[in-house]
Amino acid sequence: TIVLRNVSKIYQTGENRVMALSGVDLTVSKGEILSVMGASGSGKSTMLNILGCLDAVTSGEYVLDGHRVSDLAPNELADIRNRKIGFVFQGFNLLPRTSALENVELPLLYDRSHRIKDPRKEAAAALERVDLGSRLDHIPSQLSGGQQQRVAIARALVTRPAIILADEPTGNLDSRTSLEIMGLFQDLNREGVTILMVTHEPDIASFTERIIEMRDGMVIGDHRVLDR
Amino acid sequence: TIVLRNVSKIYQTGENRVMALSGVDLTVSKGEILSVMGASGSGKSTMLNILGCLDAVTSGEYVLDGHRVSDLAPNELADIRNRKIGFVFQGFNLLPRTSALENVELPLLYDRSHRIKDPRKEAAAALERVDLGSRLDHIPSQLSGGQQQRVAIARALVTRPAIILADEPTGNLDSRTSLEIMGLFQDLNREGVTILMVTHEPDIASFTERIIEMRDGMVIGDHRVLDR
Ligand SMILES: Nc1ncnc2c1ncn2[C@@H]1O[C@H](COP(=O)(O)OP(=O)(O)OP(=O)(O)O)[C@@H](O)[C@H]1O
Ligand SMILES: Nc1ncnc2c1ncn2[C@@H]1O[C@H](COP(=O)(O)OP(=O)(O)OP(=O)(O)O)[C@@H](O)[C@H]1O
Ligand SMILES: [Mg+2]
Ligand SMILES: [Mg+2]
Repeated sequence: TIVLRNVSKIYQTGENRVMALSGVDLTVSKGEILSVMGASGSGKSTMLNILGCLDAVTSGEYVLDGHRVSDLAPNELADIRNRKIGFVFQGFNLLPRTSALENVELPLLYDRSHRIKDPRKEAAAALERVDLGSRLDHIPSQLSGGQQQRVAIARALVTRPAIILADEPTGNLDSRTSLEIMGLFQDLNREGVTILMVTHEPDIASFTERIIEMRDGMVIGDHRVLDR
Repeated sequence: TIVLRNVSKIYQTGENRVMALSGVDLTVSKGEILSVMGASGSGKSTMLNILGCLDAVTSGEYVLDGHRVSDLAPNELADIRNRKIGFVFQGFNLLPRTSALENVELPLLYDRSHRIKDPRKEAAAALERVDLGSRLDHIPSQLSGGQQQRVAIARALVTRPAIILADEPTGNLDSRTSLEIMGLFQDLNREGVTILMVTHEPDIASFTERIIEMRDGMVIGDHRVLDR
């Protein structure tokens, strides 16, 4: 379970002060699949980064599975990131001089529990799942934009996380490939994985069960998707 | 006028051989506004990179305004890139430690003709045009994904190019911001700028007059958009 209570995030840049999140309250139960939508700059990525323990709140609190995240030690936070949360970044964040296979394998190499016994095999299987089984040895500059995005998706899946946070995972994908990715996310959700996805495409959001709307750093809407 | 005649592009990577383009023929007249659509990996970015003189054909020819591009010297190619063509990259390609303003100003600083007298003022005006006038001093990591994309668009406009090549320019933008960008492209087109845009969103493509469809490195469709 994910709980954000009155979370604000302020970025101070020289004299500029940007309130990226303002008084956000959000509860997400285990096994939900939901979308976050809103205008450019409305705080979607900021919120996802906080949920993924990649950034910290300025004020308010974030409780993940009963633990206040701000009370956790850095190594506990790193463990949570590695084991519980798979993240698909808006900008992909692939290592540029590293093959697709090694990019996907990387989170497993950081997993101190070593619960995945054969990281390379798992990484190859994750790339197969996103239809890139024939491109394992290509580095990002040798892949199209959409292919890079799918490598990023494979990397988010490979640790078998409990929660997937996906920031515009279909932004660079054609309709058919987008539908395949949504099918994959739905399959994972049926297996119990909680999925939060940022998208600006209503068609894509309609694959989820609940839509959170944001504007100017605030949650302004939260409703169930009624016909899917 | 843009003419591609029987253009192929092969990437050779170790033992892998990828035919990114295969026998592409395309003619684009001055003042057209068109979209390029197709599945992930179908060759759209490869074709746009060739048209933008950022990559070379493997075979076939590219004739731009009567000049065979392969006959041009490197400094002539660089001049064409700088003065005639504005490019919006799929991955934005902003300099990460450089402000929005300086990123947009950069192509003007490379323009040896110095036809723009006040580069900084023009760069600020271009950022205003994409509604980022209040963020001139922010570096890319201080901007949202969609804001970075708009900085990339402003950089493509600032040299007042004759041709704009935009690779998924709305992939990270919400619907309303996307419409504003399309309105901007239509305004530019009315002023005579030729616009080629890659998109996978049919709604966005409907703002253009002609749609090129690609599959597996080939042009498989080329039709006019009839009701706009
Ligand atoms: N530098 C490269 N080296 C090897 N292969 C490449 C290179 N650049 C592109 N490719 C391959 O060429 C094919 C076409 O790539 P391209 O980037 O043109 O596709 P695209 O249509 O833009 O796809 P997307 O919609 O995913 O952005 C893909 O299979 C891609 O992996
Ligand atoms: N590191 C930072 N420093 C300063 N401002 C920032 C930083 N990160 C984000 N911002 C600002 O905070 C606001 C929210 O950013 P965020 O990335 O969450 O928006 P978003 O909803 O994801 O937008 P998009 O749809 O364009 O990706 C924006 O105005 C952005 O410029
Ligand atoms: Mg974002
Ligand atoms: Mg592409």
